Parts: sequence; C-alpha cells; structure tokens
Amino acid sequence: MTHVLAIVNQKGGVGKTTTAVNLGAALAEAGRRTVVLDCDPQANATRSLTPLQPVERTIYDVLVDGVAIADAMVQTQVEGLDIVPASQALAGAEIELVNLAGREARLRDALKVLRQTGDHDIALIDCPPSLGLLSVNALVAADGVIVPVQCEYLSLEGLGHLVRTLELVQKRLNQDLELTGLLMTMFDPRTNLSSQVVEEVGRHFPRKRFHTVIPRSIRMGEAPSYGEPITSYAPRSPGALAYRALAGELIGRLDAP
Amino acid sequence: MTHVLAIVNQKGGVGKTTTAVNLGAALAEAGRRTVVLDCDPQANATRSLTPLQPVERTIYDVLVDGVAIADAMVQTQVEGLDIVPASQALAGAEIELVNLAGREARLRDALKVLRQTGDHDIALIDCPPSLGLLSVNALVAADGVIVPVQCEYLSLEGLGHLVRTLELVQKRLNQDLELTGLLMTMFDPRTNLSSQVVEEVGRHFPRKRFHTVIPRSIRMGEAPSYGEPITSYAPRSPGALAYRALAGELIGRLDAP
Ligand SMILES: Nc1ncnc2c1ncn2[C@@H]1O[C@H](COP(=O)(O)OP(=O)(O)OP(=O)(O)O)[C@@H](O)[C@H]1O
Ligand SMILES: Nc1ncnc2c1ncn2[C@@H]1O[C@H](COP(=O)(O)OP(=O)(O)OP(=O)(O)O)[C@@H](O)[C@H]1O
Ligand SMILES: [Mg+2]
Ligand SMILES: [Mg+2]
Repeated sequence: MTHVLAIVNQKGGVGKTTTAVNLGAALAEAGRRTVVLDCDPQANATRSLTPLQPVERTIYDVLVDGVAIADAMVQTQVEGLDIVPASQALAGAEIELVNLAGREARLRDALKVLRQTGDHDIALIDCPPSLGLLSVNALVAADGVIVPVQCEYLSLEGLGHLVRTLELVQKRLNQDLELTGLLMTMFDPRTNLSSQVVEEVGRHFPRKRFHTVIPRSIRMGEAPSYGEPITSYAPRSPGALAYRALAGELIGRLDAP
Repeated sequence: MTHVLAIVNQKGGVGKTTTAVNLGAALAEAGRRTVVLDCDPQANATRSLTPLQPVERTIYDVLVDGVAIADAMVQTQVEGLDIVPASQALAGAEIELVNLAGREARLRDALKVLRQTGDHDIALIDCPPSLGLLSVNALVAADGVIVPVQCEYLSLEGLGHLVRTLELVQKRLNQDLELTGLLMTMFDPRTNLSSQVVEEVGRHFPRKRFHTVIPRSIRMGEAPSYGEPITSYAPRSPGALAYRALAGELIGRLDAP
C-alpha cells in the first residue's frame, strides 16, 4: 500500500518544499521507502536534494507526454529517498494541460503503476503556491493532504479558501481525499504571534493539527544550498529533530486503523 | 505623471505584499499620493490596510467586467494612500481572462484613466506568487518592476526565470518596461547566508539592487493583524525606518533624469 500525500498551500513561502524534502528524508531514515514528486516549476525540491543519476526526464514529461513515472524517477543521496524531478518547462504545463483530455487526472493515472508495484511506502507531492491545475492534479492523485501553515497572521487568511477547494475536489474529483493534517512551521518562541496562530489553527481544526511544530531555525535555510536535507546537513539541530518527530507522528496516523 | 510599479516574484513568501503595503504607506507619508492595486486572490494587501469606505467593487470587476478603476478605489486609514481591493473571486479571473480579447492588457487599459487624471503620483501593484495572467497584466500595465528577494538560498533560484520573463514581456507586450530594482528582504544579520545572498544578487545585478535592505523584524509580521502598515503600527521600528529609507531611494530613482 502506497500512501500518496499532497503538500499544498496557495500561500507562498510557508514551508511546502522544506516539508516535502525533510519529511521525506526523515521517513526514509525511519525505513519507509519514500519518493518526492516535485510538481512546482520552481523545482526547489529538486534543487534541495542531490540526484545520484543524471536527470533526463522530469514530471513535465510524465504529465504532458505520458512518460512512465519510473522512467523519470532517480535516487537521491539519501538512502531510501527517490525523486521525480521538476524543470522550468513545467511552468508551461498549466497552459498545455488545459486542452488535454482528463487534464485533472494526469498525475493520478501516472501513479497507478507506482501503486501497483508497491516499491514505495509513501509518495510526497510538492506543489506550487497556487490552486491551479498542477495543485489540482496533486489533490486528485492523493489519498491525503498535508497543509504547512507558517506561524504568521497572513497565513491564517487563506486557510478557509484552501479548505473549500479541498471539499470541492473531494465532491467532484476524488471522494477518498482526506485532510491528513495541518503542520505549523517556522514557529518562533520569542513572539506572541506564533503561539496565537498555533492556538487559532488548533481551534478551527481540532484534532487535525499535527502535535509536532517545526521551529524556525537558521540551519534549515542553509541546507538546500548544499543539496542536503536537514537530517544529514545538521542531524542534531532543532529542525532535524522536529522533522523526525513529524515522520513518527505521520506514520502513527497512517498506520492507525 | 503617474509611475506604475509592479511588485513581482513567483517565489512565494518573499515580501511582495509587505513591500506593497509598507512602501505605499511610506511614500504617502513622504507626500506622494499613492494607490496600491491588490492583484493577488489571497487579498493579503487588502487585509493589511483598513479601507475607510465599504468595499463594493474590487480589481476583479475592473479586469473582468471593465468597471472603472476609480469606482473600485477606496481610501485607507493612511492619509494619501488609496487601495483597489482584491477578493477571492479573483482566483477565477486567470481562467476567465484566458478567453477575453486583449487579455494581457486589461489592467493597462483600466489604468489609462488613472494616468490621465494624475490624481496619484505612484501606483504599486501587488502580485500573486506566479507568472500567470494576473502578474502578466501587471507587467504590461507597469512602467517599472520591483522584485523583492528574500535573503535565502531558494530565493536566488528563480531569479533567472523571472528576468527572462521580464525580457519576454518587454519584447512582445511592453517595450517601456524596466527593472526598477531588486529589494533584499528579511535580512537576518545573525546568519552568513543573508549576507551571501545579498552579495550574490549584487554581483548578478550590478546597480539594480536597492541600497536599502529590509531587516527581518517581528513587528513586521504583527502589523497586518491590526490592519496597519508598519509605519503607524511601530513607527520607530527597524522595519518602519527601512521602508521610509526605501521610499526615499525610490523617489530618487524615479525623479532622476
Ligand atoms: N523551519 C524553518 N526555519 C527557517 N527557515 C525555514 C524553515 N522552513 C523553511 N524555511 C525557509 O523559508 C523559505 C520558504 O520555505 P519553502 O521554500 O520551503 O516554502 P514553500 O511554501 O515551498 O515556498 P513556495 O510557496 O515558493 O513554494 C525557504 O528559504 C526555506 O529555506
Ligand atoms: N522584514 C520582515 N520581517 C519579518 N517578517 C516579514 C518581513 N517581511 C514580511 N514578513 C512576513 O513574512 C510573511 C511573508 O511575507 P509576504 O506575505 O509579504 O510575502 P509575499 O511575497 O507577498 O507572499 P505570497 O507569495 O504568498 O504573496 C508574512 O507573514 C509577512 O508578515
Ligand atoms: Mg516550494
Ligand atoms: Mg503576497
């Protein structure tokens, strides 16, 4: 059984890519075979990891030309963590997909083989900061959604719109989609604002907020420039510990009856 | 002469909205009559200021239904600063605009009257974190572009793609468009990464980086929850001083022969 999780939030800079990469690495470390699907034209997740083979095909070829996921997948330097890379060509995909049949389900169809072979326990899909066709493809393909929420006031604003979009996708395109959890990111204990936002999200979404809260930590911003996840760049740092705790909590939620 | 400036970067969370709101307030304080056009469906700029009249029409009505800009504009609590608000209906505009004639120039045409009446010295357009039709409308309507760049590694990645997009717009849709400047945001003096990114941007874009660098400051994240710009929420804070300095530097660039 492969669990496919989309990491979505139209608010920019809330930690979607950081979560895909570091949660992915922590899950691999915990023995879950994981693949990150980079569906963002910025290709930040691809840049944050180091592919072990040359990148020839990307998610663009999968979505637009129907190339098999396995032919675009490469291993990363993290044992047990693979990636299907993105490229800037993906920026054009949203327009090119509009005229293709079954445009919302291109990724879901591509993932059918991945689900059948069962080579991976978990697939994490990194999305761009919008609710366009790339994010919708991820929501249609996924079993669950992880929503990173930065501990800032402006991040609260868009959550209502995001939840309504999830409900629309559930009703029309993917009945089985569930909200796996809301992940609080860049928590800064020096500010009241951070705790207020954490409490506010807990009130609006009881039982849906992950207990693990990711602290703001300078090393987290440095790791991508070395092409490494935080778990190997700074293995004992607050960020690495938090993403390992998150991996544990997620495994608990996925394995729960 | 109204200077129209688009605030653009497809990377999310780099300080586009914070710059539109706080630079707008600082320019108004310096006696320049300013209007912020909120072209982001998240409507964060609209949320960060307090309109003095009820919001009836929004930028959506201007772009899709051809309503006059003046009919959607309201004053804010900041003297000399107006806003044309956004609403979430704008999320559908990118798809609705695709089939309209002159879809890239809807905002440019709407701003013709604003330029003729000359009631404003400066118009700042806040854009969503993408290079879709809403941002393209802003680039076609604008005289100049301000690119906020967060002092983080992942922010560097997308600048090449952004500059190529600006060049494409200059060639095909708006010959007069210029890159007014790159603004470094959320500078954290405690990290080497911040200074490295500032230097890197200065090397790639000599003479284009604003001298003013916006520091990371907790009060900056708090101000929007009170519907106030930093210049009134915390007038002597590092953030307020930096945005006033930026307003001065920008006026110097705009007035230069
Ligand atoms: N916990 C953290 N502490 C400090 N910095 C962080 C943390 N998480 C993420 N960052 C940094 O903040 C910036 C934004 O994070 P990231 O790029 O992961 O967000 P995103 O939601 O994927 O952005 P986008 O909307 O552009 O896709 C990055 O430069 C990242 O390195
Ligand atoms: N100098 C600063 N110091 C501290 N926090 C800041 C600073 N500038 C912006 N912020 C905060 O960082 C977050 C991101 O900023 P902002 O929303 O302005 O970016 P954006 O580029 O408009 O994001 P989006 O891509 O979603 O439109 C916000 O919560 C904001 O309050
Ligand atoms: Mg990202
Ligand atoms: Mg914004």
